Amino acid sequence: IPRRICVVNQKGGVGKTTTVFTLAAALSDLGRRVLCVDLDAQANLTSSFGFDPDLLDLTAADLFTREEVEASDVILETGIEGVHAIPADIKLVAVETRIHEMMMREYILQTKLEALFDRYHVILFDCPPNLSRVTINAMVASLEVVVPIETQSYSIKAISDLTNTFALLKEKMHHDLKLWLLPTKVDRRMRLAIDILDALEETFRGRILDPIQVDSNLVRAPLLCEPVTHAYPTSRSALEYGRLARFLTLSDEER
Amino acid sequence: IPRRICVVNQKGGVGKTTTVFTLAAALSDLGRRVLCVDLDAQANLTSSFGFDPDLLDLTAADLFTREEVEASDVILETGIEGVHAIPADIKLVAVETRIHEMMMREYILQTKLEALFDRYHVILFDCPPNLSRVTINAMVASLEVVVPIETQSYSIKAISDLTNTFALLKEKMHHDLKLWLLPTKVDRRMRLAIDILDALEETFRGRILDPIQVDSNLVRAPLLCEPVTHAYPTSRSALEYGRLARFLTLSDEER
Ligand SMILES: Nc1ncnc2c1ncn2[C@@H]1O[C@H](COP(=O)(O)OP(=O)(O)OP(=O)(O)O)[C@@H](O)[C@H]1O
Ligand SMILES: Nc1ncnc2c1ncn2[C@@H]1O[C@H](COP(=O)(O)OP(=O)(O)OP(=O)(O)O)[C@@H](O)[C@H]1O
Ligand SMILES: [Mg+2]
Ligand SMILES: [Mg+2]
Repeated sequence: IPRRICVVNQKGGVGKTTTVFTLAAALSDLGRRVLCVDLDAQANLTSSFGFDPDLLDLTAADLFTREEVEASDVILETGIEGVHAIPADIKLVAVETRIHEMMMREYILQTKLEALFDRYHVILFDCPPNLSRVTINAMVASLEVVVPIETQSYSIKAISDLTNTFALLKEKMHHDLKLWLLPTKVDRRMRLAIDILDALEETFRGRILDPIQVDSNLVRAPLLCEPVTHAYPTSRSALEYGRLARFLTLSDEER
Repeated sequence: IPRRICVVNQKGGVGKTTTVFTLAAALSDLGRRVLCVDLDAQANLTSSFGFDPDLLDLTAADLFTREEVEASDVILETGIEGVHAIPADIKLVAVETRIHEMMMREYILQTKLEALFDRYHVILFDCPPNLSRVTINAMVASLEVVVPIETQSYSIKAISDLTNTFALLKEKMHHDLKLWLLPTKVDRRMRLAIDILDALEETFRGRILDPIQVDSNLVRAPLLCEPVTHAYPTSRSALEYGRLARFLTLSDEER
């Protein structure tokens, strides 16, 4: 049964899409079969794989709103060996209201994807910068959550809102997510970054992943529709995401 | 009648809150009375002014969902002379569905704020990273829109989605917004940034504001609950936002 990891933070621009895109490639380099699910109407992950969201017929939005559409109808092969994707498009904007009246609306994604669980080692969900029902669907369908956080001022408030959401999920839906915090865009020259890292280490001991430092190669790579581990394999961020992939593929005992 | 400017981009982390917070202070330094409206459930703008969103009684969310709540009931004085704020809190998450069935749901904010128009020179709206009904409300209540854009790969797709939204607003609601693009976090050492700036200049000739370059003082200032123009008045970003404030206060003929 696959590891299911949702990448979530309602704070925008912290590196959610970058993390899913790069981690998927790094996991496939370790021989894992990966499914990436793009749940953001901006469809940045979908564009990173080289697809044009405006030209796609069926996407993740149809999975939510059309009973007869199955997961295997929306899966695309990507240019990365061993990585498949469920694309997003602008139709996702309307999903929030469309699923409002549906029964078991938090379980739609989980129910649709269950049929595929035996085909993949890892399923990664790229979430939009909000805590909408679509994001809750990804959390319910996952067992682990990776929260990319910039070591900057607004991040601390975002974490407290997020941990409230996780607590609610546990209380109301008896769904317990294993939490990982991934510091991103870390600039060790900035005193503030070190102070925030130390504060996080204290509050979330043992849940902090090795940080991803600031690296302009991560900005260039999506333009080439290539992950940084392929476009700039010796770059600092390629090595850091490679190490993250190795850590996440260890079994629970080994960690 | 005040200049009403909404700061919008569904792409996250591009500098929307930073722009509203800093521009408000720079405008007040020019003797303008400014009202800032925080429409993001993350409430980063509200925290930047030093308020704790979780301790507030009435916020922007109540303005949307409670008929009897008026704008003057939610306005707070900030620590910046001449700047008032309508704060946000987590209740904004629920507003999207709550206003779904309401009549004239796109005009709620405009109708509530009209009574205050004669008290301010400028009203600035900080929007969440999405194109929800709350963001549409801010667009309808504004005459101008400033779109902060990072000179990075995902920004180009965000602009095309945004211009589609502006076109829809004009066609369906006969509401014409004056568009300004504000390049943010610009790092002139990166070739990519210069290429993107050139491409934008060509497509949006005359609508591009002088860029705001990358400046770590902008990261530090919100922690002090002070805008960069007050905390680091000689920094590069303080001068750039000061110039932006002067440009926006020129009358239409002078520009
Ligand atoms: N470690 C890093 N160093 C430098 N730039 C980075 C790093 N990680 C991400 N970026 C850049 O930061 C920007 C934001 O990243 P990304 O789009 O992945 O964030 P996001 O959280 O998915 O944003 P959104 O909230 O809009 O979905 C991108 O342009 C990306 O290239
Ligand atoms: N010119 C700049 N140089 C360096 N850092 C900047 C600059 N402008 C903004 N920042 C930093 O980038 C981060 C994102 O900015 P900000 O929170 O204002 O973006 P936003 O668009 O409001 O994000 P969201 O989509 O989550 O609402 C902040 O930590 C801010 O300090
Ligand atoms: Mg993203
Ligand atoms: Mg913001």
